[in-house]
Amino acid sequence: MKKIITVANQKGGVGKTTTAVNLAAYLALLGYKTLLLDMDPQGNASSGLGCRAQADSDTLYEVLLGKCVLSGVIRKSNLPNLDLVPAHNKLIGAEIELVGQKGREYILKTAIGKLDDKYDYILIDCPPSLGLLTVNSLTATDTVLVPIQCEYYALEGITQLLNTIRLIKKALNPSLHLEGVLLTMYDVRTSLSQAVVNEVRRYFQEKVFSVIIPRNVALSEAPSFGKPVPLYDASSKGAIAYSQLAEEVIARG
Amino acid sequence: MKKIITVANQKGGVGKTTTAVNLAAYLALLGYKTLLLDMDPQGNASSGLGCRAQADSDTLYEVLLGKCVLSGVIRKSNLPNLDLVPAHNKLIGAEIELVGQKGREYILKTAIGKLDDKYDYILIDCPPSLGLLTVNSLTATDTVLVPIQCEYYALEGITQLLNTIRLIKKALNPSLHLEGVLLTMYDVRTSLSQAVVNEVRRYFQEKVFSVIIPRNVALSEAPSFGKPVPLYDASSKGAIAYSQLAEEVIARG
Ligand SMILES: Nc1ncnc2c1ncn2[C@@H]1O[C@H](COP(=O)(O)OP(=O)(O)OP(=O)(O)O)[C@@H](O)[C@H]1O
Ligand SMILES: Nc1ncnc2c1ncn2[C@@H]1O[C@H](COP(=O)(O)OP(=O)(O)OP(=O)(O)O)[C@@H](O)[C@H]1O
Ligand SMILES: [Mg+2]
Ligand SMILES: [Mg+2]
Repeated sequence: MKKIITVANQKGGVGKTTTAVNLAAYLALLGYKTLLLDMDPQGNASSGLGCRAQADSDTLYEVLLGKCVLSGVIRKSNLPNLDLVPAHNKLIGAEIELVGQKGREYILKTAIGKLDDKYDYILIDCPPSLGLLTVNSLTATDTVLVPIQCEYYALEGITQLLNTIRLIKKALNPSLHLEGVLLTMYDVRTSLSQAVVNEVRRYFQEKVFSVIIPRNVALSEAPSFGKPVPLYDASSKGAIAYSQLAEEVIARG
Repeated sequence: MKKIITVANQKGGVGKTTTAVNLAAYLALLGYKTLLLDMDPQGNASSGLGCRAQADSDTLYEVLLGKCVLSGVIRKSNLPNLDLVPAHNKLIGAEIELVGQKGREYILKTAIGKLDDKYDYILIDCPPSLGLLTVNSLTATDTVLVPIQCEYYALEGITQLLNTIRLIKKALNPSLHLEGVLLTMYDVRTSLSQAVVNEVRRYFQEKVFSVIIPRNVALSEAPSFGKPVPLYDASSKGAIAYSQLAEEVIARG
């Protein structure tokens, strides 16, 4: 059984990449064959796994433009059971180059459909926008995992995101549903964090994962070593929280 | 003399809105007539000044689609000398609706050109992407202020941003140049913050503002009261840092 989970939120800096990279790492460590697709031209998920794409090699960009197949751009990561499809700057061009193309929303779905069935989980990291790259991911995916930072501004974008998910579900992907809402960067020192948690729990109820990801320096240091947090500091609070998230995702089936 | 400064960086959550709102507030408090344009469909800058746009009223969206003039959508803020042009969700549609239009990059520049000369500063807050809304801002502007978060991932997007600025300067706005680079969310407790500061200073040299904005809870709490930080907690470290930034911007002339 292959499950595709997209990590999305158009609000910037809420922990999408940190969640995609570390959830993928823990799913792999728990024995599930996992593929991480980096749909963000910034390529943070790629470098978070120590795997920068070169301009002259094939990446997700070439796949979206039909120049090669997805299986041709899969790379091994520094973790067994975890593979990566890296992003590159040039991915920015895809949004413009595909504008007129018919069926452009289904390109990623078709590309994933051609993969053989060896993965248990496919995770997709999205850029902070609701453009074609995010639309492609939401069309290809089974579920969407929404990280929400424990900050005031992060609350504001939620309705816009839910509207987009509803539109995609109606027009492009009828089986799309919420994997869950993940509260991130919880800072015990501020009352604002708890106020946001209460608000999000009231709104999303059982859709909110029980684990809350705390603000934790190991999570922001690990990418500078090209490692997911379990390979950088497995006993840190951030690492423990993401391993709990993986258990919750597996339990939801 | 009217100076237009765009606050931009496609990396999400680096402090663009926090910088635009609080810099605008301190320029106004120092006696400069200031206009803040919210080009981000999330509308964080609008709500950061306590001024949410309603769906049925005219906003920047209507201006970009040529349905009304900029002076018709200007609102007063809770500070003398500071006006705001609010954003609304519907601004997302502008990127798609304007795709085929000739001269679509110059729409904002033309709209600002029609304003009478009463403002000393016009600040523009951008979304976390390099799409048409950001391109319009970079085409209309005199300079660009780039906030960079003291985090590893924030370093990665810099080359992409500089490439975009160079392209815009060549093709659309020959006088475009860097207002400066602002280091944000500096956390004294982590060595990562200092490592990023050193790296950014080495790369940008005198273009980096002397003031570094510390991570400070007043900056993240103020928006939940719809106030810029000088009206929320003027003696906080965050407020003092942004007032220093305003002095530096004025001194650069
Ligand atoms: N729980 C955490 N504790 C401390 N730092 C964190 C945490 N989660 C993420 N970070 C750091 O905060 C920054 C933003 O996180 P991240 O890049 O994962 O967000 P994003 O939503 O992917 O951003 P973008 O919108 O640009 O894609 C990064 O520098 C990351 O290292
Ligand atoms: N110096 C600071 N100290 C503490 N919190 C901050 C600071 N600067 C910004 N914040 C908070 O961090 C979050 C991200 O900042 P902000 O929204 O200004 O970034 P942005 O670049 O505008 O994000 P986006 O890419 O989504 O537009 C917000 O919740 C804000 O309140
Ligand atoms: Mg990211
Ligand atoms: Mg913003």
